[in-house]
Amino acid sequence: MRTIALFNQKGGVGKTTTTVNLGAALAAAHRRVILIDMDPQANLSFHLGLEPKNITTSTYQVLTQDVPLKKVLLRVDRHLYVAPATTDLAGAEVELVNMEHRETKLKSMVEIDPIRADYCLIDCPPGLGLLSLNALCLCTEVIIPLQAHFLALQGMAKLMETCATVRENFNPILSISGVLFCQYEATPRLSGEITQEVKAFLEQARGSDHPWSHAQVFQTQIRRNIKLAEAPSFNQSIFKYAPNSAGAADYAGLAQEIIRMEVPG
Amino acid sequence: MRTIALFNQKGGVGKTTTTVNLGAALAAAHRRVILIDMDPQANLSFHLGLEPKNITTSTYQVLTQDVPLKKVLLRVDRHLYVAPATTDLAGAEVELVNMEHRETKLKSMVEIDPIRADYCLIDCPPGLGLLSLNALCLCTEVIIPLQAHFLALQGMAKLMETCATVRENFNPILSISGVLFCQYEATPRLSGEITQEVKAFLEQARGSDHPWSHAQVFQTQIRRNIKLAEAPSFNQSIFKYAPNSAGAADYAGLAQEIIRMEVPG
Ligand SMILES: Nc1ncnc2c1ncn2[C@@H]1O[C@H](COP(=O)(O)OP(=O)(O)OP(=O)(O)O)[C@@H](O)[C@H]1O
Ligand SMILES: Nc1ncnc2c1ncn2[C@@H]1O[C@H](COP(=O)(O)OP(=O)(O)OP(=O)(O)O)[C@@H](O)[C@H]1O
Ligand SMILES: [Mg+2]
Ligand SMILES: [Mg+2]
Repeated sequence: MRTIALFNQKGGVGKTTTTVNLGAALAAAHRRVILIDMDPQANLSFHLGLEPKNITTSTYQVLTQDVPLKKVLLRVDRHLYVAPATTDLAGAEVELVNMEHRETKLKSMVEIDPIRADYCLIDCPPGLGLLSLNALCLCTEVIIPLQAHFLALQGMAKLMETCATVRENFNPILSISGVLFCQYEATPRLSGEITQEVKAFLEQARGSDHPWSHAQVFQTQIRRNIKLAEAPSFNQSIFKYAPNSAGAADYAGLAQEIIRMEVPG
Repeated sequence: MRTIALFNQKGGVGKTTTTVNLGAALAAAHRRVILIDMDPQANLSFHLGLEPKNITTSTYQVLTQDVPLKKVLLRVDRHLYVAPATTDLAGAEVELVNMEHRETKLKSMVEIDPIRADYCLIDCPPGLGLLSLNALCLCTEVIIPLQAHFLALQGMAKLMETCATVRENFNPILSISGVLFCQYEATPRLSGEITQEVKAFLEQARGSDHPWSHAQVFQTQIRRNIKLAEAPSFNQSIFKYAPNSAGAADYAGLAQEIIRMEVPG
């Protein structure tokens, strides 16, 4: 199983939108997909119509009451299952602080009752707290959704540093697969300059032992497209809401790129 | 002094952009303005060209080493001073957990050495952690930057609940001044529907004792305008970078609305 954390501490870059729509695209390509909502704002759960008031067991219980992740999975579509969040999850961050093995709690709750799936996508909250660290300790790969804006670029160094620290101390197989440009607008000043800076940053790490030494900028860019922001209010992925939109084309293209990276066997 | 927290746990809505540009507009209108960066990603500091590597004392020392806020202020322009952040601030969140009066640390570091100014704007991080709580315990007013998107709307109830809890337990004068629509795009499906929902939510609270019983939706809407995203890379406010842009007009309009709310005396 490929376990991919959608991680960027910068807020509003497109983590949740990518988790939902990439997940839906992979499920449509007959991969068995699990989505994990690790954000106390439960945006992934809302997007899929899983209102916190209707949820009895969620990622909060997984982290604080030793419930195996498998036990909280809900089916949302063919080949697509979700471990939902509720706003209680905000409390988990504080409860975890004084626990032993607080960073690897999620990982142990997956290993205790393994799940048969092809992909597991984890939606991380903004910030660098314990909930994101739990996601980084479980995952095999990290995808960094990024907006081609100056403020979003500032956090990249710290983000990479965090991945390196997690790899050194908790998760030796963690590697960064790529940077995905989201809400992309072909504006001359910003996007060209920033794309170049990111590519140059990744190029210079080739052959090193950094977790991003094999990372690429995905060829697919997710263009800014208001239909992607409308789809959550209908509790649908972009493929159900606006199958002919640029958003649907972009996320389908991304899924193809991800599938092409699969190692046979 | 009016102390205004720019608060919304949802990421990427426009908190930092509003803090910088509203601050600059108020300073240009001859108000003495202080900005406080409470985000470990230090986006406000980056935006104003205050790189963490050049900062010796910041909000981290204010919260963990009893340094009065006044001592870390840096002048960035006429009538405009900033208490910068560095990425160390992420550590303050954990260090505060076991402190007495952990929610009101910032407030006590302001009261210990009062600052003479007309406005104090606080840039909050995404999330509902102790850094945001410290901002809510210090402030007299809250402005909620909001994107007219479904996912951003989901968090409003929790956001309001948090303000009510802070008012009840720590800061009896806290009130919500208004909701500011940011990155506004006049798309028929989303923005019209969401603006109505927010207005109706605020209307029904009139006459109650909720912290938002007097809150309005600001008449000024900050339109989506790429120049606002370009300005930070030049370490400038929108007024210096693109004084004739829609972004400059919108933030100038907002400052006028805020000034008109001033109580004489
Ligand atoms: N390509 C796009 N075009 C237009 N709108 C988008 C696009 N991607 C995401 N959005 C919208 O932008 C907002 C931010 O995206 P999203 O919530 O997915 O980001 P996030 O990184 O998960 O945010 P947070 O840090 O708060 O978890 C949402 O309202 C979403 O609907
Ligand atoms: N009106 C606007 N038009 C275009 N871009 C904008 C506008 N307002 C903000 N932005 C850009 O959108 C991104 C998000 O804005 P900003 O960083 O101010 O939000 P935030 O709420 O402070 O985010 P965070 O939750 O990460 O602190 C930034 O890259 C910013 O430059
Ligand atoms: Mg999200
Ligand atoms: Mg910010």
